[in-house]
Amino acid sequence: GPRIIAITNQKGGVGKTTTVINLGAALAERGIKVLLIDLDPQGNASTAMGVETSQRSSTTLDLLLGKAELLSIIQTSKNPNLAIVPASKDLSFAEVELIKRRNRSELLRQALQKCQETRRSYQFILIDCPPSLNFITINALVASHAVLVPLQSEFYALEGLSQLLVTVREVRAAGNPNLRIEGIVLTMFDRRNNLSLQVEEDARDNLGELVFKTVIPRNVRISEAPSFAKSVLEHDPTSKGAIAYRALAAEVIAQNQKY
Amino acid sequence: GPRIIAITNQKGGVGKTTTVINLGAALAERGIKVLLIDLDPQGNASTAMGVETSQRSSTTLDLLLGKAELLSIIQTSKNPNLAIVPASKDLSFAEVELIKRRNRSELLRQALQKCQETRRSYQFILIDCPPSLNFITINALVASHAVLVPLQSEFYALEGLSQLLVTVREVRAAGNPNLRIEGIVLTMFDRRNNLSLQVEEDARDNLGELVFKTVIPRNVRISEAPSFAKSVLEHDPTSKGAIAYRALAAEVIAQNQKY
Ligand SMILES: Nc1ncnc2c1ncn2[C@@H]1O[C@H](COP(=O)(O)OP(=O)(O)OP(=O)(O)O)[C@@H](O)[C@H]1O
Ligand SMILES: Nc1ncnc2c1ncn2[C@@H]1O[C@H](COP(=O)(O)OP(=O)(O)OP(=O)(O)O)[C@@H](O)[C@H]1O
Ligand SMILES: [Mg+2]
Ligand SMILES: [Mg+2]
Repeated sequence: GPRIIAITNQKGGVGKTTTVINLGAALAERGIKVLLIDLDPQGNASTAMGVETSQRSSTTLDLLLGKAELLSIIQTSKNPNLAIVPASKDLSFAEVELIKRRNRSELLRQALQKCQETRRSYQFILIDCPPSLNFITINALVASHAVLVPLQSEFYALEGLSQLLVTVREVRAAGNPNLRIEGIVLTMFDRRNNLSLQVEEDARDNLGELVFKTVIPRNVRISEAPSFAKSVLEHDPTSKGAIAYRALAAEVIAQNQKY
Repeated sequence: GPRIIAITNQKGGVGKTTTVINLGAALAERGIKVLLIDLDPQGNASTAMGVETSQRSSTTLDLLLGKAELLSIIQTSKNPNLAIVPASKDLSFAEVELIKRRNRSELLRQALQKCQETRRSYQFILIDCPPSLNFITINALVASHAVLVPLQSEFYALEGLSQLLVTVREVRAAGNPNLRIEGIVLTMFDRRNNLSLQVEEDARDNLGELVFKTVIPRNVRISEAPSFAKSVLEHDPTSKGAIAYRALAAEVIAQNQKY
């Protein structure tokens, strides 16, 4: 079955959605079939994939609450190797609903396990998480084989990382013993900025091999792309952003050869 | 009593904490007494104010759950006009606790109303919110006179704004009829970047007077300051960032003269 990777960090605006969209597109460019799952009530990944808000009647909330099967809510895109389960703003009310349920942390895992057939048509599933360590994010961690953490090259970014790694350990102990760390990717990196260089040094000193060799540079072409409902690979294929996300995809593929 | 303003936007990384810290410092510089309340489990505002993690045993969680009075958990700072109620990571579990309570949206308002004495020593209270429309943020909206929304000059930013304005209207209808919009402030603005100019044009066309005249430029001095536990006004008083936050403070003061 597919490798399931949760892209998460409770710090906001660090490049989670940008990484889901562009890593997804870079894997798809190599002929790999990828399913994106949008678990963020903001629905930014759904927007970046061109899903109009009017087309979001069946969403990940239905999947979590067992109201719809995966196959019926997958939306295809212009790219034959890339599909998405969209999110809607109702997800922000999911927390109140999820908390009441007995198996509240396992809803996504159970929903994904139910549809063996559908899963088999994908080699990777990437899950976009909201900026919080709530039950929606816990569901993503319990359902995933690995977690990939975008780390913005800024001061506040390192502060939240230890809290996230503690949560990953707790999920491993409580519900998903095989959850591994796919890696930490530095985003919005600006080599002329001391702060960026400092964050990279701290991250590599403290986390060593966990930090991807690939660093995603700050690149205006990346932030322009979603307004055209394109990945940066389509929007500007030779941009620094497109080149970096292709390099990240190569590292992710190399790490998953053995599965 | 003090004017209470919630600084909020469920989109992550748009400059909420940065605005709380630097608007707070700019008001304090004019001799105005300001209390900051950190409602974000990441505790970035607490860090920016120099509150060590070891000093966060009494926090906003205790205030919400009625376990501590405001006066006992306020921490002073080097700046005589600026104090803070710190946050701790336990806040991320508050949601589960808050949801069970009958008056779950009013806990902060009640806690702030209890201590008339303490409140009177401040002229502004600024509340830093987490990147989500959860009960913690709802508590801030119910407790506040006004909401100030940092809007990052990027594509995804406008998408979340309409959802936030809907929530403000709902809070007004359900619990806080006087809640007004203090304003929307463009952050990380780069005049050489078409996307920034486009977002500004869209915001001013759609929201008119609600958008502050002051625009906060992208300025590396702003992102360096928290690593020294300083506001940008202290870190580099003549920087573009410091000048912009002083201008924002002047607008906020002008708008609150009548109260
Ligand atoms: N490498 C980059 N260079 C330039 N801009 C970037 C880069 N990565 C992301 N951005 C922009 O920064 C903003 C934040 O990125 P994004 O929305 O992907 O973060 P996020 O972690 O998903 O945010 P949230 O916490 O709200 O879900 C977006 O406007 C995005 O276009
Ligand atoms: N005008 C600016 N110029 C340059 N950097 C900025 C500016 N405003 C904020 N930043 C930096 O951008 C990052 C995001 O800002 P900040 O953490 O204040 O946003 P936030 O909305 O509070 O995030 P969260 O949603 O995680 O609470 C921080 O690293 C901050 O230092
Ligand atoms: Mg996102
Ligand atoms: Mg913040």
